[in-house]
Amino acid sequence: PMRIIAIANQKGGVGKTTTAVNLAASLANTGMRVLVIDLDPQGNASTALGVDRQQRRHTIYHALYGDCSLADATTSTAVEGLDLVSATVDLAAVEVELSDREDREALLRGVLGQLNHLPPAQQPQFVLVDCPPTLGLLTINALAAADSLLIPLQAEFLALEGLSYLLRTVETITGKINPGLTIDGVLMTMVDKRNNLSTAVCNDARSHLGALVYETEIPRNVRLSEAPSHGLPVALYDPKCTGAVAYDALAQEFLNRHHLW
Amino acid sequence: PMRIIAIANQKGGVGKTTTAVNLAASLANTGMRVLVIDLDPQGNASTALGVDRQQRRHTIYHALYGDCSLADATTSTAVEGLDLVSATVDLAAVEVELSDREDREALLRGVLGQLNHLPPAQQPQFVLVDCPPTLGLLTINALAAADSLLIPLQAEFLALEGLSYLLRTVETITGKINPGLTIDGVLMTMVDKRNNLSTAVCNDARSHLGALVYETEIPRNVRLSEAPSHGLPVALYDPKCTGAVAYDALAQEFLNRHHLW
Ligand SMILES: Nc1ncnc2c1ncn2[C@@H]1O[C@H](COP(=O)(O)OP(=O)(O)OP(=O)(O)O)[C@@H](O)[C@H]1O
Ligand SMILES: Nc1ncnc2c1ncn2[C@@H]1O[C@H](COP(=O)(O)OP(=O)(O)OP(=O)(O)O)[C@@H](O)[C@H]1O
Ligand SMILES: [Mg+2]
Ligand SMILES: [Mg+2]
Repeated sequence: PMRIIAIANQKGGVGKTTTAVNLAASLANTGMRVLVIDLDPQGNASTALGVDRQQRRHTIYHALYGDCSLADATTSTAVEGLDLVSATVDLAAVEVELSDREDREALLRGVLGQLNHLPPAQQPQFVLVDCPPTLGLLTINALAAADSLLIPLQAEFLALEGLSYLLRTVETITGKINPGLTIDGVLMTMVDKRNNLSTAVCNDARSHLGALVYETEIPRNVRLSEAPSHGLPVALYDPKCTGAVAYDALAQEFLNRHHLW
Repeated sequence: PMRIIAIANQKGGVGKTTTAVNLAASLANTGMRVLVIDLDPQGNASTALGVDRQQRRHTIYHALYGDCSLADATTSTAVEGLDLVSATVDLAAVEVELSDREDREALLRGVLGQLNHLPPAQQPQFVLVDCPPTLGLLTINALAAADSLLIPLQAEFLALEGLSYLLRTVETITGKINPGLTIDGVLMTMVDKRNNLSTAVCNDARSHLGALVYETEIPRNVRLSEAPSHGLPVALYDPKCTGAVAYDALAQEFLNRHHLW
């Protein structure tokens, strides 16, 4: 069955886009069919997957408004088995333009429902939704549509602060809008083992959240921040670097959690 | 005269809070009277200045609703000459609750207007507003109230992407809501001279933006990310570290730009 995973955290710059793009590529490299939805008006996931601004004619914005089908807005990427629905800054208008609609929280769920009409062999097995750094209407749409939530957590003090607010928001969502939403896991990112603060934050997260926290940690690795400037996931940019190896390990652990391994 | 500076960039994790808190502290250490407004529901600036959640009884949220005066919501900090108006997650409700009001973009401007009734010797000389990582109603309020905008720009490829959108948004604001808004400058943050990408992004920013970019660059320095866990700006936590020295240099350059030095 298809699984929809929201990748969200209202704290900025914690590795949401880097995780969406590179986990997706690593999953595709194991033979899975994966679709990334760029739900951030910054359009960073689209850039990181090599889709230039000029190529973003039909985007998630148009699909949400019903101006085109999801299939029209879907493009292939440099990775076999990985497709993308891109975003531009137009998407920022959704927060204002659609906020009066009764079904404003369920727009994305409706659009992703179109995937159910595909023959199973063409359906993506995983849909990863990259969220903007807020808990506004776009992220709420992702949580309403998702089966589970993956939370990238930067190994920094300020990043820990916002976690309890995010978890409370998830409880509100499961209570009303999407009772089936579960937490897929918390992923430690930009971990620097030489740095006491980073190690302390990882230990803190594990002692508070236990098995929710992925064993796999993503180390700070400059190749991860270089890859987007080449429009490639790190698996294609530098497959042997520590960042690529970590995201491959994450894909294995992720598949284990979803009993697909 | 009092100057109001918005510190904004919709890209997440680029050093907005770190800059608001540490520039404010360095300015206060030169004898200036400074007020920091935490306009981010994450409340990171409040935490970084040592004001615990339990102490945030009257916040910017209450002042925006008119439930208390700005003076009631203002607290002192560990730094002589630096006061704070704190924030909690309640502030997130503003984006929805106040979006119908005619004056929704000018709420902060109205509240900060209360400072004009203070005797000049008690007025802050600088008000720094820490913004959340979006261009929603809260950041628009900051841009509507501000005399100028300081843009922290992380020395990373993805951070450059959003800059042109931010500059276009500023043009819309100056056209309609706040014709007097200028750009104070662009500050390179988390600069790592050993890293080619970081150096390339700095060079790129300077060639595109010229004199807008501050001479002072803020280096990546772990002491800057440790200081918030002690509730102190870096000037009090580790005054000789490279991060503290850089923010002191920034304060000097900032005062030069405002012809106060
Ligand atoms: N493990 C890592 N090592 C080094 N750099 C990283 C790592 N993960 C992400 N980065 C870089 O850090 C910056 C922030 O990461 P990213 O943009 O993925 O975070 P985000 O949470 O999506 O940000 P936003 O909140 O703006 O959406 C980017 O420049 C990215 O290239
Ligand atoms: N120069 C620096 N060197 C090292 N770490 C830094 C530096 N500047 C900021 N940091 C750390 O990087 C993280 C992001 O910085 P900060 O929270 O100030 O960014 P922000 O733009 O305010 O984020 P948000 O978009 O979530 O509001 C924080 O953990 C902070 O402590
Ligand atoms: Mg992102
Ligand atoms: Mg901040």
